[in-house]
Amino acid sequence: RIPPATVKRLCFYLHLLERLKKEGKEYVSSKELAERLDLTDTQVRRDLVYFGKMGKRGMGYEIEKLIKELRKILKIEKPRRAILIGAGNLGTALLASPFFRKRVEIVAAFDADINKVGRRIHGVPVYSDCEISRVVREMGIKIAILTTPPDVAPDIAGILINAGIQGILNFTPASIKSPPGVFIHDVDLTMELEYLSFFVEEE
Amino acid sequence: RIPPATVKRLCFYLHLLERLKKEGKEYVSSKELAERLDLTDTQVRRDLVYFGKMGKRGMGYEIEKLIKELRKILKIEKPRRAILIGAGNLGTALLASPFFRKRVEIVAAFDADINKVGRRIHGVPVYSDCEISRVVREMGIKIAILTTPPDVAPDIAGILINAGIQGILNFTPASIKSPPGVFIHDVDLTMELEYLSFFVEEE
Ligand SMILES: NC(=O)c1ccc[n+]([C@@H]2O[C@H](COP(=O)([O-])OP(=O)(O)OC[C@H]3O[C@@H](n4cnc5c(N)ncnc54)[C@H](O)[C@@H]3O)[C@@H](O)[C@H]2O)c1
Ligand SMILES: NC(=O)c1ccc[n+]([C@@H]2O[C@H](COP(=O)([O-])OP(=O)(O)OC[C@H]3O[C@@H](n4cnc5c(N)ncnc54)[C@H](O)[C@@H]3O)[C@@H](O)[C@H]2O)c1
Repeated sequence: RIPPATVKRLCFYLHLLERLKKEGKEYVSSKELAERLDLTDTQVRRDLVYFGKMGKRGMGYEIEKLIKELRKILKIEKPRRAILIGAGNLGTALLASPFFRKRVEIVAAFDADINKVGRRIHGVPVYSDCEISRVVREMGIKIAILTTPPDVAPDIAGILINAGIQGILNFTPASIKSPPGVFIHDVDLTMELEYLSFFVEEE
Repeated sequence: RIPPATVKRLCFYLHLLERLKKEGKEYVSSKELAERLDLTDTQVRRDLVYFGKMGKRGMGYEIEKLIKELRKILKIEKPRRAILIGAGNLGTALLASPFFRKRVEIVAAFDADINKVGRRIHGVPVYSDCEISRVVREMGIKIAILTTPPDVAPDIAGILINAGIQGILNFTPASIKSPPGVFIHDVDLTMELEYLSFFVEEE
């Protein structure tokens, strides 16, 4: 069992390792990982324990092996399947993004707007929100992306959870209660702005 | 000068402290921060140095004071002003989100589509992309949010940087070179999905 805050850090390690691989590096030491992520060496060694002891004496860790191990831990060795609820502005932008769709196979979208139901948006069929339970059960989907207006989000989440969804990527500002065995991840794009703000002088 | 990876962590501290405040807590110890963020105590103490020594013997740190200090460090004591380029699906969703607009005052949007120019989207005036330099200089804007298609993103970024923009929140998959004094932050929503994926069993 890895604590959620560490899982978040493992995602940062993965993205750093993928960048190092692109730069042509093959090995990396825990010291270099610590420098790049500005963590103490002890913190990095503690985190590395989660992805197994794979260091070679003197050479450091093999980047390819660490990437493979991390993708296994995060269960993303192959793209996950998901559904998307609320094919509005944000939903459509996610459906349109080849970057996003590389990592996740969106098999169906759902909307309450009858003008959208029955069409395809960037190749993904749009169903009525009454069909959510049927499709989730028939296709055995475990992950849902929630991009509806905030007022309907808790009700929709209830339908998803009853149908067997275990993880919800919640883009709405509504707070959704998560029963045991279900993980709700609230995406807050303002964090990205706060990070950027540090590097820009005030007006 | 705080290293970028630590700035990212400071954002996580801020969000955690704001959640603790909402829960009614007034003080927090470095040990509790370490537990909540699953960091070693040494790592937290090292990070706390960046936001000044504010702990009271035996009581821990005053949450309100830490929040104030962090907002000062991140330069978000008051909402930052920004412009948005590319008022398409994603851009419109950001303009529509009260959550996002609380943290940043989007003073103008820009687009190449003549059907959008001259209108207002959720109250924000949309100008032609030829007006970017003029508006940035006249209003002294330092932050830009980039939600254009990837092919035009590098050219638009060049225009923004020449006009005096210092920080770009880049939602496009295009990679943008940052000259000295300019900070480009690439937003990658797939990281959010990778994080969620860990908590959901494979199909
Ligand atoms: N996390 C962030 O920083 C951030 C940024 C932007 C937007 N948002 C949020 O994302 C959500 C979507 O924003 P948007 O601009 O795309 O809104 P939108 O109005 O364009 O899209 C919402 C879609 O949901 C559909 N819908 C309404 N009721 C439904 C139901 N019962 N079942 C299924 N679909 C339903 C609508 O028909 C519409 O297509 C909002 O909650 C918004 O606050 C969050
Ligand atoms: N980071 C992620 O995970 C993620 C997720 C979704 C979308 N995206 C990216 O966000 C961007 C926007 O996606 P979208 O679905 O909103 O696309 P879109 O086509 O709906 O919107 C693009 C907008 O940019 C405008 N535009 C085109 N050329 C322009 C120019 N020269 N100057 C100003 N505006 C111009 C278009 O008229 C349109 O309004 C894309 O680059 C997409 O890949 C990234």
